[in-house]
Amino acid sequence: EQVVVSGITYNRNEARITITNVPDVPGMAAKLFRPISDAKINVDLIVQGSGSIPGRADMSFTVPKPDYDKAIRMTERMAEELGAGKVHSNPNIAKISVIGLGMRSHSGVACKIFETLSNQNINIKMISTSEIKVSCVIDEKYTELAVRVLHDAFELEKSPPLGTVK
Amino acid sequence: EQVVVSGITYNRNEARITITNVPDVPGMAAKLFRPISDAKINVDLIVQGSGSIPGRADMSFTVPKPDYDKAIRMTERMAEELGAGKVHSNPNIAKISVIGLGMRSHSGVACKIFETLSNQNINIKMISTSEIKVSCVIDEKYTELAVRVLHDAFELEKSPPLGTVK
Ligand SMILES: C[C@@H](O)[C@H](N)C(=O)O
Ligand SMILES: C[C@@H](O)[C@H](N)C(=O)O
Repeated sequence: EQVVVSGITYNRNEARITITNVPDVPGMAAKLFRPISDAKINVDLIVQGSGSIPGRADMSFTVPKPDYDKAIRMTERMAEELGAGKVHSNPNIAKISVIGLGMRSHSGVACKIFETLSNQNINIKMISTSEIKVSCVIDEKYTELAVRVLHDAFELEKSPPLGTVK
Repeated sequence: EQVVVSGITYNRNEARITITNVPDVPGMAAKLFRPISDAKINVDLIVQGSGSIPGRADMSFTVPKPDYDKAIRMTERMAEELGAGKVHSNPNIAKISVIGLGMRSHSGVACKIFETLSNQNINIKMISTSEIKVSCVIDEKYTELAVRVLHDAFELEKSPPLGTVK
């Protein structure tokens, strides 16, 4: 299957917030995001997989850095209200995205991305995929390094990175 | 911000696999996906947020149902090799996606999706977002109900669901 990777983008304007041990029952995600939505806080990535504790789930999401403090306070208030666990966060992140067509099967492209970052000892803090892209959240300080080695790995033009596109 | 939701899609051809308590150090994601990629198993969603146990992360991903058994065996073997925790899975899932333009801010659309599903007592097992879509993995048995109530919530034409689009 022909996957054509067309570019690498990065975004350093976001911060990650994680709410752990959310009761895994209907309605929790709705209650958590209602105040965030009402406050018109933009949310970019929302990630929830299955957790390791039965009946609980961890949810991570990213918000613009300027909204970080407000969103943390809301999430902490909701964590109490929902009977969830700790809220932890990191404002110093970068989202690196590899954009491609025909990504129907991410495993090949994803594996190459993970190996490329791992060869530079860059730790992957969040992963999210869609048909056209694989996004990894890493420590902000590795942004340039990550973009450069991914450009090389996918043999993209040495053009300057596509810039801070979401 | 004008968000135009253009459709709802669903996919019941996938199964979810989760590997818990993966050591949160560089290289783990690369090692996990290498055998899956070598076996040419298509992976659709890959989701990793931050976990509740410091130094560990849970990773969830979806594979085509026919590859479920093979992928589980690989993941269990890798879990041992990487010193990760339990592998759990569910072959009876459906991925429901709400497609829209201008989703730059997911919080409004996401919140409405979560509330619509919660009103039907449908539990959300995975969440993944991209610029053009919000995807929720739910129990397969709620597919039709979820698609119908989301069509209503976003006032989409009563056309038949867009079909099993990834
Ligand atoms: C954890 C959270 O997503 C919950 N399962 C819900 O449906 O709201
Ligand atoms: C958990 C896993 O993603 C790890 N952080 C890695 O970089 O491979």
